[in-house]
Amino acid sequence: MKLIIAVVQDQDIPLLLDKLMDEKIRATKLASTGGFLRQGNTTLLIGVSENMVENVIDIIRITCSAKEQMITPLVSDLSRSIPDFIPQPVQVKVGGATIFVVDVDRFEKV
Amino acid sequence: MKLIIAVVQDQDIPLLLDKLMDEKIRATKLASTGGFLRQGNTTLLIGVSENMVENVIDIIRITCSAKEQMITPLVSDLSRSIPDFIPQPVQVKVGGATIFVVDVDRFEKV
Amino acid sequence: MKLIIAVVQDQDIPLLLDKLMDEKIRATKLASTGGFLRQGNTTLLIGVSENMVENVIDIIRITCSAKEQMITPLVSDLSRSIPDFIPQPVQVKVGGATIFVVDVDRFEKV
Ligand SMILES: Nc1ncnc2c1ncn2[C@@H]1O[C@@H]2COP(=O)(O)O[C@H]3[C@@H](O)[C@H](n4cnc5c(N)ncnc54)O[C@@H]3COP(=O)(O)O[C@H]2[C@H]1O
Ligand SMILES: Nc1ncnc2c1ncn2[C@@H]1O[C@@H]2COP(=O)(O)O[C@H]3[C@@H](O)[C@H](n4cnc5c(N)ncnc54)O[C@@H]3COP(=O)(O)O[C@H]2[C@H]1O
Ligand SMILES: Nc1ncnc2c1ncn2[C@@H]1O[C@@H]2COP(=O)(O)O[C@H]3[C@@H](O)[C@H](n4cnc5c(N)ncnc54)O[C@@H]3COP(=O)(O)O[C@H]2[C@H]1O
Repeated sequence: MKLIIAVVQDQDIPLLLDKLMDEKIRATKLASTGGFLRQGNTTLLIGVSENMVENVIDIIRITCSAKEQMITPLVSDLSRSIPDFIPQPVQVKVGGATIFVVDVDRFEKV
Repeated sequence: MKLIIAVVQDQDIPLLLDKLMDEKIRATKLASTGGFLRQGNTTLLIGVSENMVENVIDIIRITCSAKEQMITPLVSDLSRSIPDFIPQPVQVKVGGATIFVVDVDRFEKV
Repeated sequence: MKLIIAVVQDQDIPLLLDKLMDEKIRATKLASTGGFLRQGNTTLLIGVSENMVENVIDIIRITCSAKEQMITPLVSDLSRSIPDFIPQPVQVKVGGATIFVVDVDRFEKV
């Protein structure tokens, strides 16, 4: 058993969940926020047998496409209180997904 | 040290947290959503020493009971826009809990 | 690759995220709740290469300071309906951070 932890853009979630459910893949959704852009995104927890990991990554790859955007990151007052500090717009690649696969010692349904 | 990640029904949380706290077991609660039913549930993070894993699973088993329900799953518009598509009610076993136990390389309290 | 799961007090988040972003460390934020005090806190997911784990823990240690507080824990009605039960105020050490480091089998950006 492996636990896939995938951080995905909100707009890709409806289609991605439909595709996963069609394949009888179970998933749990957590609302999350990006550390840099401080914008909402979604973290999925997907527990699958080891031989399904590749399939799930393929489904995420097909559904979640990365694109370039010019974005001005939000910075908190705490460490940016210097008067002339103006956050510069940066070009970031947003969309796509960030995927962690961790080993599951034990899986139980009670 | 092991990290228990348990997806539990919302209605079982108050009693489950009371039981865990009584046993001096620490836990963190995350609001989550089921991938299939798209209904709210709760994901608990419970870090315990390896010899406590069995106890925690027993507490979850006693507190969270599974029951059968007829449910019509929500499907998103994105891939279900075919006019005659009517989601069929399905009988699902809801309640109970889904439990993942992962190994913790390192645990720190700062 | 390691996944750091850190439970941190809300008030320490703005500065902590700024410090992590300055070091080009990526992070995802999840709103969470303490199991005992039932108060809001924040769970961070931070995926870093193994040789960065120590740095990240140091940044968290410097930014999140623990302090003593007298707190009356919330208890749910479910198991505390005994009429003369009055929850006693307890002195707890709050603040600081609880850090779990788990091994990542596989990391993908799609
Ligand atoms: N310190 C920094 N300096 C300069 N540019 C930075 C940066 N941190 C992030 N970025 C850029 O900004 C995009 C959005 O990051 P954010 O942290 O809001 O949202 C992130 C974050 O929520 C999550 N994420 C990515 N890598 C992660 C990791 N190693 N650990 C935890 N979460 C991660 O996935 C979302 C999308 O990440 P993605 O890499 O596609 O896209 C990132 C990246 O291209
Ligand atoms: N391997 C896994 N990885 C990550 N999260 C997991 C998981 N297994 C279960 N979960 C989480 O636990 C909730 C309850 O799952 P359970 O299997 O008891 O009860 C499930 C199951 O009986 C059924 N079900 C789920 N996915 C299905 C699918 N693709 N096709 C048919 N039935 C499905 O519907 C019930 C509610 O599912 P829902 O997704 O709304 O909510 C799920 C999901 O949030
Ligand atoms: N092993 C673990 N697994 C998962 N999450 C963990 C964890 N250890 C700590 N946490 C998370 O970190 C928060 C702060 O924990 P800390 O141990 O600093 O500070 C704790 C601790 O000093 C005390 N405490 C927690 N549980 C207790 C219990 N059952 N009996 C007595 N005191 C407790 O109350 C403070 C606040 O606890 P709260 O649960 O509201 O909030 C906790 C919880 O969300």
